[in-house]
Amino acid sequence: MRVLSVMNQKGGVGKTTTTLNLAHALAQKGQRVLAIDLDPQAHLTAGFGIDTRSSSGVDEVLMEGAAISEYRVSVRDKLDLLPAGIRLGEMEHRAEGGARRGWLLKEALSRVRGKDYVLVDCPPSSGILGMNALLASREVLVPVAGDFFSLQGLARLMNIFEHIEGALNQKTDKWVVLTRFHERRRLAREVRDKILAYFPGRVLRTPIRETVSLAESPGFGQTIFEYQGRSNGAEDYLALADDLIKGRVLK
Amino acid sequence: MRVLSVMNQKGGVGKTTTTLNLAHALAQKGQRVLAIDLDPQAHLTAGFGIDTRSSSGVDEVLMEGAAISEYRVSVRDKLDLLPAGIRLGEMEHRAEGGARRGWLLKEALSRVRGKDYVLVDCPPSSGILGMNALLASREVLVPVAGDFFSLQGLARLMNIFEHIEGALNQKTDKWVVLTRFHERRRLAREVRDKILAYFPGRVLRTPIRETVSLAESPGFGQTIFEYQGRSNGAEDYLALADDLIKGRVLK
Ligand SMILES: Nc1ncnc2c1ncn2[C@@H]1O[C@H](COP(=O)(O)OP(=O)(O)OP(=O)(O)O)[C@@H](O)[C@H]1O
Ligand SMILES: Nc1ncnc2c1ncn2[C@@H]1O[C@H](COP(=O)(O)OP(=O)(O)OP(=O)(O)O)[C@@H](O)[C@H]1O
Ligand SMILES: [Mg+2]
Ligand SMILES: [Mg+2]
Repeated sequence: MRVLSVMNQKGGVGKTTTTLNLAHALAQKGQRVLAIDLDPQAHLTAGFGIDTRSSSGVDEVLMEGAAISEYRVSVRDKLDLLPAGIRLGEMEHRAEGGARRGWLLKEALSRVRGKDYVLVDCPPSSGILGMNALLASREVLVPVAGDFFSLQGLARLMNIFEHIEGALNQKTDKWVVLTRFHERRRLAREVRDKILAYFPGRVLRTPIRETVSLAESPGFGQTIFEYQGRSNGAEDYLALADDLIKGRVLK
Repeated sequence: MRVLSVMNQKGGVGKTTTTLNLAHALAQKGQRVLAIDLDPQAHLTAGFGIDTRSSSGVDEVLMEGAAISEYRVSVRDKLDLLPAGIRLGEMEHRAEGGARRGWLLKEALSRVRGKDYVLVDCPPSSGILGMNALLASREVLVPVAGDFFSLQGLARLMNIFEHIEGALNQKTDKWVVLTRFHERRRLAREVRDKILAYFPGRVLRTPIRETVSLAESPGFGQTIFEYQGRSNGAEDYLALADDLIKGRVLK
């Protein structure tokens, strides 16, 4: 079972869009997938078409010790979702519980069976939720958009990883996904080249191109495959799923 | 002195890009401006060309009670910046201090003189830093990008405001700024129309168009006015500054 956190404390780089569509792409390729919405804003949950005003999910798992099997919902063929849940925001504001609060997700995932991939959508911050994701994951997927602030965010994130992995003596495999990629922008190509220079062998091969249908589909509670199965977005995320399965990277 | 927080817990909607360029636009129009970087990621600070690896700023103000005048730097004519400071991330992780921790920025701003506008760039989350911004501000500027998740973020933010304002019996004036606006996308126009329906009289008149130079300028430590003074980005932010000064909204 591969457990991957989709993580970048920079906002709006496509963490949720990537989790939503990559999860469905993997399921369409026959992988058994569990997607987890770890963002109190519950955008992944909404993207799948689940009503966020009344749902319970990973909030009950982290705060009440519930089993994941109790709250996950089957959202597509071979694809389950553990929704964020309306109480998840409370988790970030609580201070009690001490050091073991960072291990709650890992503990809960240790009881999950019958899954090939677990994808965790993370919020744009580095608080207790991001910590739970990182400690529970053996791999991290870092979406990076093609601009300067994204690049800054990547550098800072790598610092945070070194810090935490050093402290806990735990190593995670990192993959970078180029997102919101404007093929004709010089800035996008410069950012990609910089990332390749710093992370050789870690950039997944397929960049996700900027395509409006990727921004439209969540508004209908659909993944790109239901909304516009022949679009660039669908093509790119299907290829990205292959890259992840086979470890295909840019040279 | 108008104190405005640039706020939206949704990531990547242009909070920093707006604070950077609107602050400079107002200063170019003769207003005396103080910009405050309240995001531990320090992107506003970097956008102005300040070295973020060694700076101190609002971190010292909030955590050590320092005066703003001690750490603000003059970055452009009529424009001061209070940098984030390298310790600002610690603020979000501390739990001591109780309820008065939300009022620290307001207290510090009460000692500021000789400014017409204070713009506070907020992080993409709703923790103690966002609370300080909201309690210190009489007005809020909410950048909203033209897509579904942005719209969700706006609805959620409005809920948070009602909650806090109700609890504290304090009202703030709200302005919406349409950002990253793709004029030809139906999705962008639909989002704009929805916002207008829910917030009549609150949407500032000039949408900020998606223009690559706005994404490029921070990489050079420049605002759009230094980087490409004749671009759409420069034109839009100059017009937005006028909208804000005169209260010009979409009908
Ligand atoms: N490849 C793409 N093409 C077009 N639009 C995209 C693409 N990827 C993401 N978007 C849009 O950009 C916005 C930001 O993406 P998304 O919400 O997935 O980022 P995020 O990193 O999860 O943001 P946050 O930090 O707020 O959680 C969304 O409205 C999304 O629909
Ligand atoms: N109008 C625009 N045209 C082109 N690019 C833009 C525009 N506005 C913002 N961007 C780019 O989009 C990215 C996100 O913008 P920005 O960092 O200002 O958003 P933010 O809301 O401050 O993000 P965060 O939530 O991470 O603080 C940046 O790389 C920025 O350069
Ligand atoms: Mg997200
Ligand atoms: Mg920002």
